[in-house]
Amino acid sequence: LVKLDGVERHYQMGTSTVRALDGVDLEIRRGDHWAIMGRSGSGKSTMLNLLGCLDRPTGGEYYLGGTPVSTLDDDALSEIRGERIGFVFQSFNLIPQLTVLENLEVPLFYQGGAPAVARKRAEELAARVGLDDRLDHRPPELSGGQQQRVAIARSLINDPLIVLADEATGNLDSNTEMEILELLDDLAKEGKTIILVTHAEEVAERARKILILVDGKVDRIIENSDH
Amino acid sequence: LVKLDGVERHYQMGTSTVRALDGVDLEIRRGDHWAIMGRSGSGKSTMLNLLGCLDRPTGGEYYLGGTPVSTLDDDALSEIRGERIGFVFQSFNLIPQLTVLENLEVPLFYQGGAPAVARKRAEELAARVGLDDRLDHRPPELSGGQQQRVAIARSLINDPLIVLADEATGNLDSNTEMEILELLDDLAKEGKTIILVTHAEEVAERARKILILVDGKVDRIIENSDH
Ligand SMILES: Nc1ncnc2c1ncn2[C@@H]1O[C@H](COP(=O)(O)OP(=O)(O)OP(=O)(O)O)[C@@H](O)[C@H]1O
Ligand SMILES: Nc1ncnc2c1ncn2[C@@H]1O[C@H](COP(=O)(O)OP(=O)(O)OP(=O)(O)O)[C@@H](O)[C@H]1O
Ligand SMILES: [Mg+2]
Ligand SMILES: [Mg+2]
Repeated sequence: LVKLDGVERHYQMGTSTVRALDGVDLEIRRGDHWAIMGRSGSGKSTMLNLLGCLDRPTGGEYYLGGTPVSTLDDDALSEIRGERIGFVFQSFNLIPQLTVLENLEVPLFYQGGAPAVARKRAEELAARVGLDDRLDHRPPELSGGQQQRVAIARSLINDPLIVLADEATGNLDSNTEMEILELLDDLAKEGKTIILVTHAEEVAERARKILILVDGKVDRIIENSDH
Repeated sequence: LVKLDGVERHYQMGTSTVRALDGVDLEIRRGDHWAIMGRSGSGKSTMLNLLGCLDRPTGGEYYLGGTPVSTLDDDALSEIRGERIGFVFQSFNLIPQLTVLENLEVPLFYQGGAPAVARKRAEELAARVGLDDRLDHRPPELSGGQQQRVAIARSLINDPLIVLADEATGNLDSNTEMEILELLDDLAKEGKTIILVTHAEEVAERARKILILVDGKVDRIIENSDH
């Protein structure tokens, strides 16, 4: 489903170069459940942004379903993101002027959904992440963990094939985190491809494969044998 | 040092009232090291904002060093915050247009610090949180955990009496988190008062007292006996 071939993502900072990703080879199959771990600054969010078509490599090639992403223009990438990929950002990226319900419906309107259908789906997902009593609140009126759960629900609203989540439970107490992890496990059982960046052992141990990033390179891949 | 007496923080949402804090009694002594835990939405950030004089109760009274905060005007509160309190926000609140170094220096300029002294102190704290190679980066050019560490360093720049940190290690791998926790332990040994909101066991177990919030009320206080 996804292939990274010698992928690099460099930033030019004056005379020095930051090598956020520095030559990554990786294959991810349909229905896989991965955790990506590594030190702060090791390149995890950079890798997830590339996988989610939010960014392009500065070197190497990224294949999505066999197609090299470098041959796709920005409109095509935007369409793939809207229909196939659900993304939970490390900093949530909610729209502060819209309510929880409106934040959830926005991606459905972009896909041409009927308002009544969109509203119903938004209410169902809000309930699934425990926010049915916060539908009229706006992001500044929510706790950090509530905002994070809106971001999670929003990533699922278009029923994506691939769910990419960047530290999706860092602001949640262990009980709430467990509910979210069980939700993600259910999605994995439905056949979705799940890729979670995480610092937390309890999140990584539920994945089938764990990728360890060190200084922008794949250091090793651990197979979780109890799956 | 700090006393909460029947403290309430209510929000009026149309016809319903959100009781973020719903009657909190608490005494915190100088040099204490507390962890505040509780479900997502239970009122932890609300409590920390009140303790940090960033917000005022809607009911009850908050005493800081014996003075009821309700008798202090906004300028007086602002001065206390600037000189005595270091605050790490759950969402960092860095200034995106300024570099790491400039973000760290800003609070020192408000306190009338000389530029050369301010720059030296900013460099020292950046090094202490492992960011001495990111001084010229701006927040959008940093990883999540790097931004969090800038926020931590900034909270310490004025050598505050009280350090209030809201989920200060949620975006850090366990090694980097350990460095930050050791830094906070050092500050506790220096006699600073440390109050950490956290979801993480490994953070809470280093505190001397753990407060558990449930639905805006103190449910129980646990004394960590191995201190
Ligand atoms: N401006 C506001 N208007 C209305 N309700 C609010 C507002 N700010 C916070 N709340 C509500 O107050 C409650 C407590 O919020 P708070 O941010 O203190 O929670 P928290 O314990 O820090 O949660 P988390 O662990 O998710 O960060 C939440 O249910 C939240 O929805
Ligand atoms: N726009 C940019 N310009 C320059 N350097 C950048 C930029 N964005 C990221 N970086 C650098 O690239 C490196 C990797 O960043 P990335 O956000 O992928 O780390 P991460 O593994 O997600 O870290 P964390 O666990 O702290 O979130 C970091 O050292 C960061 O400073
Ligand atoms: Mg990151
Ligand atoms: Mg909070």
